[in-house]
Amino acid sequence: MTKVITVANQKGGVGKTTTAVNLATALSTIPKKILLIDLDPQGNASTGFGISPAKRKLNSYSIFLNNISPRDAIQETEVPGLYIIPANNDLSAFAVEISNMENREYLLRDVIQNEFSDFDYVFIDTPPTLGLLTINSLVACNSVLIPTQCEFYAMEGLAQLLKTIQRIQQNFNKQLGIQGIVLTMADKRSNLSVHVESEVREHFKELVYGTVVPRNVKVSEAPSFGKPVLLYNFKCPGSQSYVQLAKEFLDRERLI
Amino acid sequence: MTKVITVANQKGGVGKTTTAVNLATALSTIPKKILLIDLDPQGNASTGFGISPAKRKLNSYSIFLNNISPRDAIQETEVPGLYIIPANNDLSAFAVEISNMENREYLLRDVIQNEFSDFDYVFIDTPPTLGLLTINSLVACNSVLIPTQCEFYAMEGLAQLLKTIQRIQQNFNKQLGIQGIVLTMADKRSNLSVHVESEVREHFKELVYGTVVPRNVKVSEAPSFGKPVLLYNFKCPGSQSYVQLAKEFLDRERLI
Ligand SMILES: Nc1ncnc2c1ncn2[C@@H]1O[C@H](COP(=O)(O)OP(=O)(O)OP(=O)(O)O)[C@@H](O)[C@H]1O
Ligand SMILES: Nc1ncnc2c1ncn2[C@@H]1O[C@H](COP(=O)(O)OP(=O)(O)OP(=O)(O)O)[C@@H](O)[C@H]1O
Ligand SMILES: [Mg+2]
Ligand SMILES: [Mg+2]
Repeated sequence: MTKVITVANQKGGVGKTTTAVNLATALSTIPKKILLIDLDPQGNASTGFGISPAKRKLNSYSIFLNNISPRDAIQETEVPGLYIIPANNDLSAFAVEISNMENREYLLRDVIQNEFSDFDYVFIDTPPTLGLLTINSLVACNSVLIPTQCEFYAMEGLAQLLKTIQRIQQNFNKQLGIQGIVLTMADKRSNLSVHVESEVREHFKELVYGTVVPRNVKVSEAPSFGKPVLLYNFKCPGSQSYVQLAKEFLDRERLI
Repeated sequence: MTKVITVANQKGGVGKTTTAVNLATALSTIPKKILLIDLDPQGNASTGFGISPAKRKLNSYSIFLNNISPRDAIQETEVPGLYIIPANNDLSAFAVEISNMENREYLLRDVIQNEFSDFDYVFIDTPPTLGLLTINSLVACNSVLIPTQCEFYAMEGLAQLLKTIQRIQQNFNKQLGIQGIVLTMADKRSNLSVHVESEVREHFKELVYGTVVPRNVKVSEAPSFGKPVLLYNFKCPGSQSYVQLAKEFLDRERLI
């Protein structure tokens, strides 16, 4: 049974792409088959795996077109057991082209159910908006993973995001749940970061993972080498926290 | 003659709101009348000035409705000479409601030209997407101010953004220019940050301001007190860089 997880937060720059890329990488150490769909026209998750613009001709936009098989857009990554459907700016045409279609919210759900049922996990990286791309992803998935920075503006946006998820659950996807909230770019030396962490834990209680991803420059260097940080520098605090997060993720899934 | 400036970048978390709030504050020291329009449904710029949710009943969504005068949505801020039109989640209905209207790209331009011509500068903070809100802002303005983090993903998105701006210029707004590119969250001790700064300067040359905003925890603390960092802690490196940026901005405008 394929489990589909959307990585979303309308606040920008909170670590959605970094978490999708590195959690999927850390999870590939267990014998599961994982697909990462890059659904952001910026194509950052694709860059995070070193996929050049020339290799993105078949992408997450082309899986909606009738003339190709969606499976043709799947590529291997350097990580065994982890596959990716890359993205480029073609995707920004998606929202405009489908806005008048029937069933426009269900397009991605139908593709995933019909074409990708051989994967154990499908992760979807989404852009920082609650537009039609992210809505398609929230309708297609079983649950939402919400990265959030230990910053004031990011904390403020969480309540709004959960309301939107609830609305999608009521109108389009009864089974939609919250996979969890991941605190990112934490800095133990900063009062603000410590304060935000304690506020988020108080408000959202067991939804929040125990694992916190620290701010670590190696994490932000890795994309410039086209590698997940686990492959760029396995021993650094950033990588180790994603390994820890994967363990906690599996624990919550009762798989360990 | 009112000059309208959009603060935009589809990459999330690069410092759009922080730059809009603090540059507008630093500019208010010259005898000009400045309006900041918060056009992001997250309403972060409004939070940055301490505007509670209860005080946002009249907002940047209501200026498009026929039953109120847009000027009624203008509020004073703590900063003399600086006014704001706040935002809340009402704004997320905007894109859906106007998508089938005739002149949907020109709505904001018409409101600003008809209602806000007594301001010397109008700054518009936009969400991290190139959807209808940001497009309205790019059509309504004279130029675009582009904040960008000293990070790899942010650098990668710049070329795409400039292409989009060019397309808007050709199809909707002949006078649209680039006000400048502002490097934010720079860290002199990080090779990545230094490398990104030199790449961006090499590619975009004189478009890039000489002033660089350093990463400074005081900047991210200020919104939790509902104040621009210049009012929260004037002497910190973050505030001083925005004062410097304002000088350079005026210099380029030949106003000093
Ligand atoms: N733990 C970390 N330590 C240091 N830098 C980080 C960390 N996590 C992410 N970053 C950096 O912060 C920036 C924002 O992260 P990322 O792009 O993953 O966020 P996002 O939510 O996907 O952004 P967007 O909203 O644009 O999609 C990136 O430049 C990334 O490299
Ligand atoms: N110079 C700085 N030093 C430290 N933190 C900063 C700095 N500038 C911005 N920040 C913090 O980084 C985060 C992102 O900044 P901000 O919200 O202004 O970006 P944005 O581009 O407006 O984001 P969005 O894409 O969500 O609109 C915020 O939490 C902000 O407080
Ligand atoms: Mg991203
Ligand atoms: Mg913002």
